[in-house]
Amino acid sequence: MGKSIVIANQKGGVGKTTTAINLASFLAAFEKKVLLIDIDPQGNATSGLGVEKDQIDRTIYDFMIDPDERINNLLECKIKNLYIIPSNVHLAGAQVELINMENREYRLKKIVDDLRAEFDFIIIDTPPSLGILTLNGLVAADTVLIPLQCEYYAMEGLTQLLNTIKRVKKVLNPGLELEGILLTMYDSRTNLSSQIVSEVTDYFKEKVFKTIIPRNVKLSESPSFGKPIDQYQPDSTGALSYKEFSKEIMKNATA
Amino acid sequence: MGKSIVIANQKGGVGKTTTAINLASFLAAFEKKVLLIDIDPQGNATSGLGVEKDQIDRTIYDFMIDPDERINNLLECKIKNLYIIPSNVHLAGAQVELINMENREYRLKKIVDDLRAEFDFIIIDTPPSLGILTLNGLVAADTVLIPLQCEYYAMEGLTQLLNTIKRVKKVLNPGLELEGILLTMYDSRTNLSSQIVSEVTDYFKEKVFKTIIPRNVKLSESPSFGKPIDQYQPDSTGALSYKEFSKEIMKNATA
Ligand SMILES: Nc1ncnc2c1ncn2[C@@H]1O[C@H](COP(=O)(O)OP(=O)(O)OP(=O)(O)O)[C@@H](O)[C@H]1O
Ligand SMILES: Nc1ncnc2c1ncn2[C@@H]1O[C@H](COP(=O)(O)OP(=O)(O)OP(=O)(O)O)[C@@H](O)[C@H]1O
Ligand SMILES: [Mg+2]
Ligand SMILES: [Mg+2]
Repeated sequence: MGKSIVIANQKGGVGKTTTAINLASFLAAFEKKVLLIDIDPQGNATSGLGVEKDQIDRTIYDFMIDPDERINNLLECKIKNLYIIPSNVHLAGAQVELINMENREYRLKKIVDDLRAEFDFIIIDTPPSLGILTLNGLVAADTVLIPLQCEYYAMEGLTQLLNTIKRVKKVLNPGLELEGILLTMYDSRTNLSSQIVSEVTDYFKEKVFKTIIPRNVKLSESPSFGKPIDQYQPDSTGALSYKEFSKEIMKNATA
Repeated sequence: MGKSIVIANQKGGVGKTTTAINLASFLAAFEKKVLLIDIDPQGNATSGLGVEKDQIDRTIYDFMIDPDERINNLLECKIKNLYIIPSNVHLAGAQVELINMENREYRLKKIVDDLRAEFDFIIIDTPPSLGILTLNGLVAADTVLIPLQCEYYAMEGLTQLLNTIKRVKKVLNPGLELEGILLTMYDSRTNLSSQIVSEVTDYFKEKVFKTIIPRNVKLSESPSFGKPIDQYQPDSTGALSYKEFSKEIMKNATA
């Protein structure tokens, strides 16, 4: 049975999509069968993997709004073992539509539960908010992975996010656990980065992944080529750190 | 009559709050009377100016939900000429509450119109989404300022944002104009940054501000001291670029 991991943080630009794409890609390279679900109306995970948004037949919007739509054609992106349910701007409309629907928080969970048996991992990328789309991700997931940028504002939102996770666990998804906190965009030249790292590791202890993702320009260049980092620059520090990180995720899954 | 400028971009982490705080602070230093309104539930503009969130009496949430609440005590932050209407996590609840209220898109506009006569500039910081809070910002504003990070994903969301602005102008706020596009986090060492700059300036021409904000660690350190950049490190490249930018804004306002 596949494990579903939602990547969430309402603070913007902390590396959610970059983590979703590169984790999914390295897991696929390690012969895991992986499904990436993009529930962000921006569709960055979709385009970051080179999927042309205007050539897509159906997106996660169609499957969430019409539960009878059978998901028979998952998109196989150009990477072996990696499949994607894409998103596009129509999903922005779903936020208002879903509010008045029945089982509005469980729409994604139904899709994920139908597909679990076919995959080793299901990775869900979310938008920078704690609205109905991210809520669907938190309800559909076994664990939540929190990318945390090594910056001051990123720390501020953490309490709000952890409180939301607790509330979801209590009411909507009792099985929800914290996969861990991944420190991202670490810049070894600044005091701020090392200050954040020591504060976070002191407070959250073993919940913080050992791997820290450095700031690396190759990571921000790779989406413009529609490729994950291991296909664009496999020897970059960005690629090597996400490779190490994916090993930690695999280890957690077998523990 | 004061000019109101909303700072918006649904892409996360592009420098909306950093621009709101530092533009407001330099305008105040140039003897303009400035009001900063924080409508992001994350409350980063509030804490970035050193306002203690748990000591605030009333936030923008109270004024938007209960239109009879008189705004008689604007918070004067420690900077001369600079006032703030703060935000905190209660505002996250407003997103659902506002959806079913009358005049839901005009709630902020009423507040801004009541205060315009007292200020030279009213600056509105928004969350990373195109939901009801950002919509209120677009309806309340004379112009919209778009910070654009010099990164690939930031370009992707621009079309969606410009379409939303067009729709708001057509239906809810016919006077809404584009203040301009501000390129942020420019890193002169990377090809990606210069590629983005040339693409954006070719396409948007005079709508792009001449000032480009460089990536500068002092800008990300200053919120941890609760100070805008001109109070924290006035000689940094970050401070000098926001100073130049504020001059462009003042020039536009008198044109
Ligand atoms: N480790 C890194 N080093 C350098 N650049 C990075 C790194 N991680 C992400 N980036 C870049 O930083 C920007 C923000 O990252 P990303 O879009 O993945 O964040 P996000 O949390 O998904 O944003 P949003 O909140 O808008 O969904 C992107 O342009 C990305 O390419
Ligand atoms: N020019 C810059 N150089 C270096 N760091 C910057 C710069 N501008 C902003 N930052 C930092 O980058 C991060 C993102 O900026 P900021 O929070 O202002 O963006 P935002 O668009 O308001 O984010 P959100 O979408 O979450 O509201 C912050 O940690 C900030 O301190
Ligand atoms: Mg993203
Ligand atoms: Mg912000």
